[in-house]
Amino acid sequence: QATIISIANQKGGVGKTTTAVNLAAALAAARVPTLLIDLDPQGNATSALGYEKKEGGSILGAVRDAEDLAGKAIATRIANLSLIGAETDLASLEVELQRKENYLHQFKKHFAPLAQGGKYRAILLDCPPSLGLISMNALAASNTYIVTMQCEYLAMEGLGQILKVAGSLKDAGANPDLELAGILLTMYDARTNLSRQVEDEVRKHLAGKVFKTTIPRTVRLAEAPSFGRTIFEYDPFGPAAAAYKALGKEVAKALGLK
Amino acid sequence: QATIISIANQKGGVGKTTTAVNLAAALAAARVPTLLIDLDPQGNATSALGYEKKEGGSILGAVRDAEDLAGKAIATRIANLSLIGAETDLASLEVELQRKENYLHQFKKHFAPLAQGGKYRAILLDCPPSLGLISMNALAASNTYIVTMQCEYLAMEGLGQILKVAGSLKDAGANPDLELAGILLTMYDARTNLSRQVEDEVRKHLAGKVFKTTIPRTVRLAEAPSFGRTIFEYDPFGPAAAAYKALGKEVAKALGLK
Ligand SMILES: Nc1ncnc2c1ncn2[C@@H]1O[C@H](COP(=O)(O)OP(=O)(O)OP(=O)(O)O)[C@@H](O)[C@H]1O
Ligand SMILES: Nc1ncnc2c1ncn2[C@@H]1O[C@H](COP(=O)(O)OP(=O)(O)OP(=O)(O)O)[C@@H](O)[C@H]1O
Ligand SMILES: [Mg+2]
Ligand SMILES: [Mg+2]
Repeated sequence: QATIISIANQKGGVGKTTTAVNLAAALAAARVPTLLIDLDPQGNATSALGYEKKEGGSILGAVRDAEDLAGKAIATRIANLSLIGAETDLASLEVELQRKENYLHQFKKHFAPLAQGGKYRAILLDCPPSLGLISMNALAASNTYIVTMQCEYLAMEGLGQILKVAGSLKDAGANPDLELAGILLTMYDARTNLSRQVEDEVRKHLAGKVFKTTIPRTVRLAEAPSFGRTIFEYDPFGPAAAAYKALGKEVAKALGLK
Repeated sequence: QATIISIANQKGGVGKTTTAVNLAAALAAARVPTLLIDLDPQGNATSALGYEKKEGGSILGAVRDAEDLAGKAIATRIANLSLIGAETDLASLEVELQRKENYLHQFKKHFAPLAQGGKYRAILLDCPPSLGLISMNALAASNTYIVTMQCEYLAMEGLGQILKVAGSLKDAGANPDLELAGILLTMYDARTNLSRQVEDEVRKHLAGKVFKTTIPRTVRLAEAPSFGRTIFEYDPFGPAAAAYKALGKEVAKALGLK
């Protein structure tokens, strides 16, 4: 049975895609069979891994026309890592979900055969920067979720909202099993007081819910997607690869993936 | 007659809010009577200016219950700058818009008295990181729009999408007058090749559509919102204040606001 993990936060540009791609690669490197699903119409996870958007290659056909989702997974060049990428038309996914009877549990329905098929041990979902039906469906279908938060003030402000919304999905019975895996602090810049202050604040208020691993701000992480490479391929001996490797270990241990 | 300017981009974290707040402040300082409207349920523009979300204080009541929008504008501590802020419930704005007959022109209807009332010369709209009904309504109600783009690869990828969507609103007749004011390059880090490469690429492909002014990456812009201050109040003699002042001049000249 695979563990389904949403990477979510309605705040934009906080490292959701960068984390989805590099955490998936870290788990795969630790020999955890992993599937990454790009749920963002922008398709950043797809291109950051070096793959093209392909018509009919995304989750859209499964939701709209009940196509088989498992068949859309492609094996990537990275051992133990498969991808269900985006397509240009993915922008209409939100509208397709609205049309469905049981609009909150569409992803859950389509993910079930993937989760129970025995092929994957972890399924990561890269969510768009909003709390619309795509992210709600992702959270409703997940066992657990990671909130990435850049170490800046405006990102800290939005933290309460995503935790509240996920909590209400759980309490309302839409997904009683949903648990927070943790808050990941990203783009931590040790040279600035701001990062330290935000880190202190978050660790104080949400003690125990914040991953020990923090991801440093490094231009290597912003460069890697332009080559379609993970950080392990692009800058394997740098601080970002070390951080995502450590995160992989921390997540695998916390979720019993190894 | 006020010029309505959307600050839009579905890519998250590219400096939309930072630009909406500081460009509004720059125009106000140049004695252009300016109204800033926070259309993002996150309410970052409201808090970055130092104001609280107030129940009934946002555009939601106008769309949902046909309340008077002009009355919700508050005069800020900054001369020539007024604000219609966010409220917690603003998250339901997207659903309220879906319910309306003429769902693309709700903002246009409510903005008309503000634009024609003679009080404002410029109305800036801070949009959320998506191309849902909120951003579409904003673009459909605008004379012009600014796309902020952080100087990084993933942000460059999404540029085509926002330009295409705005172009299709114009061509489909939803807003025949909609013109691109320009692309604003933000978070430009002169120490990295990435920023230079992205700038070169964008200025080459979209010659003439990119503002001369570029906003440098500086932690001061990330710190200012935690004090609820514009960059002019927080770091008046730094490079970011100079850049946003120059942008204000460039925008005022391009749009004939002075
Ligand atoms: N630790 C880091 N250091 C430096 N740059 C980073 C880091 N993490 C991510 N980036 C860069 O910051 C930008 C935003 O990151 P990313 O796109 O992963 O965020 P996101 O939350 O997925 O954004 P969106 O809300 O648009 O989906 C990207 O250009 C990315 O390459
Ligand atoms: N030029 C800059 N230099 C450094 N930090 C910046 C700069 N511009 C914005 N920031 C910071 O980067 C983060 C993202 O900026 P901002 O919130 O304005 O982007 P946005 O596009 O409005 O995000 P969203 O998509 O969530 O609405 C914020 O923490 C902001 O303070
Ligand atoms: Mg993303
Ligand atoms: Mg914003």
